[in-house]
Amino acid sequence: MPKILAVANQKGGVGKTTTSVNLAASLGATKRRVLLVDLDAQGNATMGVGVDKGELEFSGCDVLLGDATVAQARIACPEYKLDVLPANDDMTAADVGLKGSGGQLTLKKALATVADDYDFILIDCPPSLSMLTVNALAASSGVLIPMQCEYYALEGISALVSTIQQIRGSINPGLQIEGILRTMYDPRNNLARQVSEELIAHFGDKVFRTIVPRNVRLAEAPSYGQPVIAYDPRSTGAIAYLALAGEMLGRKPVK
Amino acid sequence: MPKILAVANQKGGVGKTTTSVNLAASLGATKRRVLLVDLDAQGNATMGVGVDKGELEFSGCDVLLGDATVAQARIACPEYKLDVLPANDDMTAADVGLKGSGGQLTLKKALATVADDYDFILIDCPPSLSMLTVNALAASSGVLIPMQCEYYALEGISALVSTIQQIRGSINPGLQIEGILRTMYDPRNNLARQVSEELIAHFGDKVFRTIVPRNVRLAEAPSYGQPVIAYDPRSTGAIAYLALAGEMLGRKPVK
Ligand SMILES: Nc1ncnc2c1ncn2[C@@H]1O[C@H](COP(=O)(O)OP(=O)(O)OP(=O)(O)O)[C@@H](O)[C@H]1O
Ligand SMILES: Nc1ncnc2c1ncn2[C@@H]1O[C@H](COP(=O)(O)OP(=O)(O)OP(=O)(O)O)[C@@H](O)[C@H]1O
Ligand SMILES: [Mg+2]
Ligand SMILES: [Mg+2]
Repeated sequence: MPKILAVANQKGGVGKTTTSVNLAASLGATKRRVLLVDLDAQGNATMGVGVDKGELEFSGCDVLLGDATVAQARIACPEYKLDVLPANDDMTAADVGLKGSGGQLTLKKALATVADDYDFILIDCPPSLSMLTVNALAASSGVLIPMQCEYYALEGISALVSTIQQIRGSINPGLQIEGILRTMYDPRNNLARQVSEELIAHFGDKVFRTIVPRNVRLAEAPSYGQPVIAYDPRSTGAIAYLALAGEMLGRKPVK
Repeated sequence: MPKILAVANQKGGVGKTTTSVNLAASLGATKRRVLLVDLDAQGNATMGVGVDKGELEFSGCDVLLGDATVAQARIACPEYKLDVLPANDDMTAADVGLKGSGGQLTLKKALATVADDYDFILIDCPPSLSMLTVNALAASSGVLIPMQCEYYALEGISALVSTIQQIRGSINPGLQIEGILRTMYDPRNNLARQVSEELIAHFGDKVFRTIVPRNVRLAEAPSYGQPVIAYDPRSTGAIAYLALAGEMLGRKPVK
């Protein structure tokens, strides 16, 4: 069984896509078999690995609406050692289409058809607690929460935690918080240090030791359609995401 | 008739809330009568002006579902010279509830009941092109687009522009782009300069001359529940938003 992780936070711009793309590529570099699932109509994760979202034959939306299988829609990115289940604007239609009963388990069922092909599946979520994010939480064993160390992001985490608890109490009893990842971290910034201390006080070991610093190479890499370990492997951003992959692999599997 | 502006961009974390709160307070400082509408379930704009979203008697969701009027739900913030129509988690229910036919004009009708009380109404939108954002675009005469000068934000602007065109072609023929505001701008960053040049090439005069720099005081102010002109009036962030208010007031009214 692959480890399936939802990379989620309804606060916008906290580094969900950057984390999904770069952690996927870093895990791929450690010879794990990885599927990156783009569940956001913005299609940022798709573009971030060099796939043109305007030229898709099938997308994740087709899979969620039952018009294609994951095997048909996924695209191999051998240069980055991962496959991607791409997204485009159509994904908005999937959000509406899934509202019916039982729609919450659609992604989980679809990913089960390719479970034997992967060691990790990472799901990049949109910035909302919509039906798409619920699908991702229902399909996952863990939630990775990227978190900018600023007030609005900290303020929103309780809503996310209570959504996770609701999903655990209903459709996915095994759902855990895999970890909280501090992103775009600037140690010279008092606010960031204060928020970071609050996170550790509240969440303890659930806060990853790895911290991703603010590093412009992470913002530049997507304009070349490359994960940062391909774009600039010696950058602090690349090193941080490789360290995160190492930290995740080094953890004892949660029984 | 007040000038009603939707502050919108489906890309997350580009400074929609920071712009809504601080432009509203800056316009208030010029003795204009201002209503700040929080249309995001995160309730960030509500907290940003010091109103506890956990203690609301009525919220914007009640207004949209017809359970309260704007006059009942709005809260005066005299120290910041503005009123706020607050939001909390319930707003997610409004997004679902408005899906029915004719739901797109609900906010427009609600704001018309208080039109005589204000010179400006600013609507802080959530990071999605959902029914709530459609309501804001249907109710507004202009769209203010905060924009981080980075690849994913630039990449997403075409989807927003086409949504604006669709709304203009159907339910709101008068809808214009009020302007594109460059936020969190770091002039030392090549990527920011390149994206900024592309914006000016594409949008010309629609790009505000005022640029909001990255300034930590803007990120600190919300943790005190204050707009930045109250928290640190001499900061570069405060000066930028006062300049933006001036630039907007100085423009000839679009006939
Ligand atoms: N550590 C970092 N250093 C510098 N820039 C970063 C870093 N992480 C992300 N960025 C940039 O910040 C912006 C926001 O990141 P990203 O798009 O990954 O966030 P997101 O949570 O996926 O946003 P959304 O809510 O829109 O999905 C992007 O332009 C990205 O390139
Ligand atoms: N010019 C700036 N300088 C420094 N920090 C800023 C600036 N503008 C916004 N911020 C901070 O960046 C983060 C994102 O800004 P904000 O929350 O206003 O964006 P948003 O577009 O409203 O996000 P969302 O998509 O979640 O609604 C916040 O923590 C905010 O305090
Ligand atoms: Mg994203
Ligand atoms: Mg916001």
